[in-house]
Amino acid sequence: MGRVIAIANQKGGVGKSTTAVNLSAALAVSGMHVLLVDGDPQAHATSGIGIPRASVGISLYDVLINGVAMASALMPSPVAGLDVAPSSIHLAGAEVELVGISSREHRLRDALRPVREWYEFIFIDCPPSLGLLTLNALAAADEVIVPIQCEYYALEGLSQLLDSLTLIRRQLNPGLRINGALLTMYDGRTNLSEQVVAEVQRHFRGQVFATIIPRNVRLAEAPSFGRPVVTLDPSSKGAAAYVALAQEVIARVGEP
Amino acid sequence: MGRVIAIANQKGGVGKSTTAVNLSAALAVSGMHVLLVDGDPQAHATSGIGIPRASVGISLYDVLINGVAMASALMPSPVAGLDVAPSSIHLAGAEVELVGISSREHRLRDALRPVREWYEFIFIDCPPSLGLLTLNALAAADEVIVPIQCEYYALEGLSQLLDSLTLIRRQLNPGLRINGALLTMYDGRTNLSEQVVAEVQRHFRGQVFATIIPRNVRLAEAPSFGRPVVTLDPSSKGAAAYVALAQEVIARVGEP
Ligand SMILES: Nc1ncnc2c1ncn2[C@@H]1O[C@H](COP(=O)(O)OP(=O)(O)OP(=O)(O)O)[C@@H](O)[C@H]1O
Ligand SMILES: Nc1ncnc2c1ncn2[C@@H]1O[C@H](COP(=O)(O)OP(=O)(O)OP(=O)(O)O)[C@@H](O)[C@H]1O
Ligand SMILES: [Mg+2]
Ligand SMILES: [Mg+2]
Repeated sequence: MGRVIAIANQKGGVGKSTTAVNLSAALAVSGMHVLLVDGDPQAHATSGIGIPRASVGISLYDVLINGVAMASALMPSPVAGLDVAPSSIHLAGAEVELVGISSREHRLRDALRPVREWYEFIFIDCPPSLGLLTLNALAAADEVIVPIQCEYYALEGLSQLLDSLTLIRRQLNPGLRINGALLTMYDGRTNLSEQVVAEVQRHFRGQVFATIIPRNVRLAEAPSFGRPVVTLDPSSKGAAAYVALAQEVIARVGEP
Repeated sequence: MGRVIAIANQKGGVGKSTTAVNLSAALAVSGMHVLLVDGDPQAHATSGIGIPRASVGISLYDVLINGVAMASALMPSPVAGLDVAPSSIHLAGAEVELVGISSREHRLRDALRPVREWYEFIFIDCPPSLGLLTLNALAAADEVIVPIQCEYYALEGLSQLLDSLTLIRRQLNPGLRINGALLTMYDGRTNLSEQVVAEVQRHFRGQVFATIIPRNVRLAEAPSFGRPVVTLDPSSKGAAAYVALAQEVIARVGEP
């Protein structure tokens, strides 16, 4: 039974899409059958895994708004074992269009039900907000991974995010667990990174991944090649970190 | 007559709040009378300029949703000459609550009208989305500054943003001009930065600020002190860049 894991944080630019692409690719390369759902209108997970915008026909928009079956939206990716439910620019309209639709927060959960058995892991990349697209992802998910950039502003949003998760557990998805907080863009040369790591470990007591993703230029370059770093440059520090993370995710089942 | 300038880009983490805080502070320090409107529920411009969350009473939420007068929401900031219309966590609900309100995109424009004459510059920090909060900012603004991180994903969103600006000009605000594209977090040691700079200059032909904001750890540290870098560490490269940008903004009146 596929584990559905949302990758969410309303703070922008913390490494959600980079984590969605590289973690799902690392698991696929290790032999797992993985689905990557791109819930962000920016479609960075779609392009980051190597699917050109122009080749996307049916996207997540059609599934959420027009009730098209999820199976019709799925596309294979250049990585064996990894399929994608692509995003498109139309998804930008979904936040407002969903407001008037019945059971608006559960559209994604219901759409995923027929395909969950096909996969061992299903990851959902979220946009940088707590709007209806992210709510759909959190209502559909069993667990959530929270990427946290090693910078001060990223800390400020944590209590807002934890409060939102409590609300979601109460109203939409009582079983939602935190799989872990993932520290990203760690730069060992700055005190700031050290301070943030200590603070996050205090906030998330025991739910912080041992793997810390370092700031690594290959991770920033990989999207311009449309390839995950784990296949573009497996010897890079960025690739090694996501391979280590994949092993931790397999081992952990999140705590409430 | 105050120039209203929105700071917008739907891509997350590109330096919108950092620019809003430091550019408005640099202009205030040079003697201008400036208002900083925090249109992001994360409230990073509010905390970054030094206003503790706990001291915010009436916020932008009350102005946009409950029709409270803007003058009642304004607070002085620790920087002389710089006032703030603070954000709060309630603003997160505004995206959905605004959907049902008449003239929902013009609430901010109408609220600013009585106070525009007080200021020479009014900056609006936007959240990382193209939802109703950003639409309100772009409908209220005379000009827009687009921060663009020197990374590949930041490039991908540009055409989406330019298309949205065209749509906004046609439907909400015919006079909206691009004041300039601002390159941020430039790291001269990587090829990636160079490539992005060249690409952005091609996209925005002539509308790119000569000032490029370097990646500078003091800019990332300043929010933890609740102070703009231009007053925290005026000798830093980050402060010098925002002071130079302030001079350019004064000199430029944007082109359509
Ligand atoms: N560990 C890393 N080292 C260096 N660069 C990174 C790293 N992780 C992500 N990046 C780069 O930082 C930027 C932000 O990352 P990314 O786009 O994945 O964040 P996001 O949270 O998905 O952003 P958004 O909020 O816009 O969806 C991108 O340009 C990405 O290439
Ligand atoms: N020039 C810079 N050098 C180093 N760090 C920077 C620079 N500009 C911004 N930062 C840091 O990068 C992170 C992202 O910047 P910021 O929060 O201002 O972006 P944003 O576009 O406002 O994000 P969001 O989309 O979440 O609103 C912050 O931690 C900030 O402190
Ligand atoms: Mg993303
Ligand atoms: Mg911001």
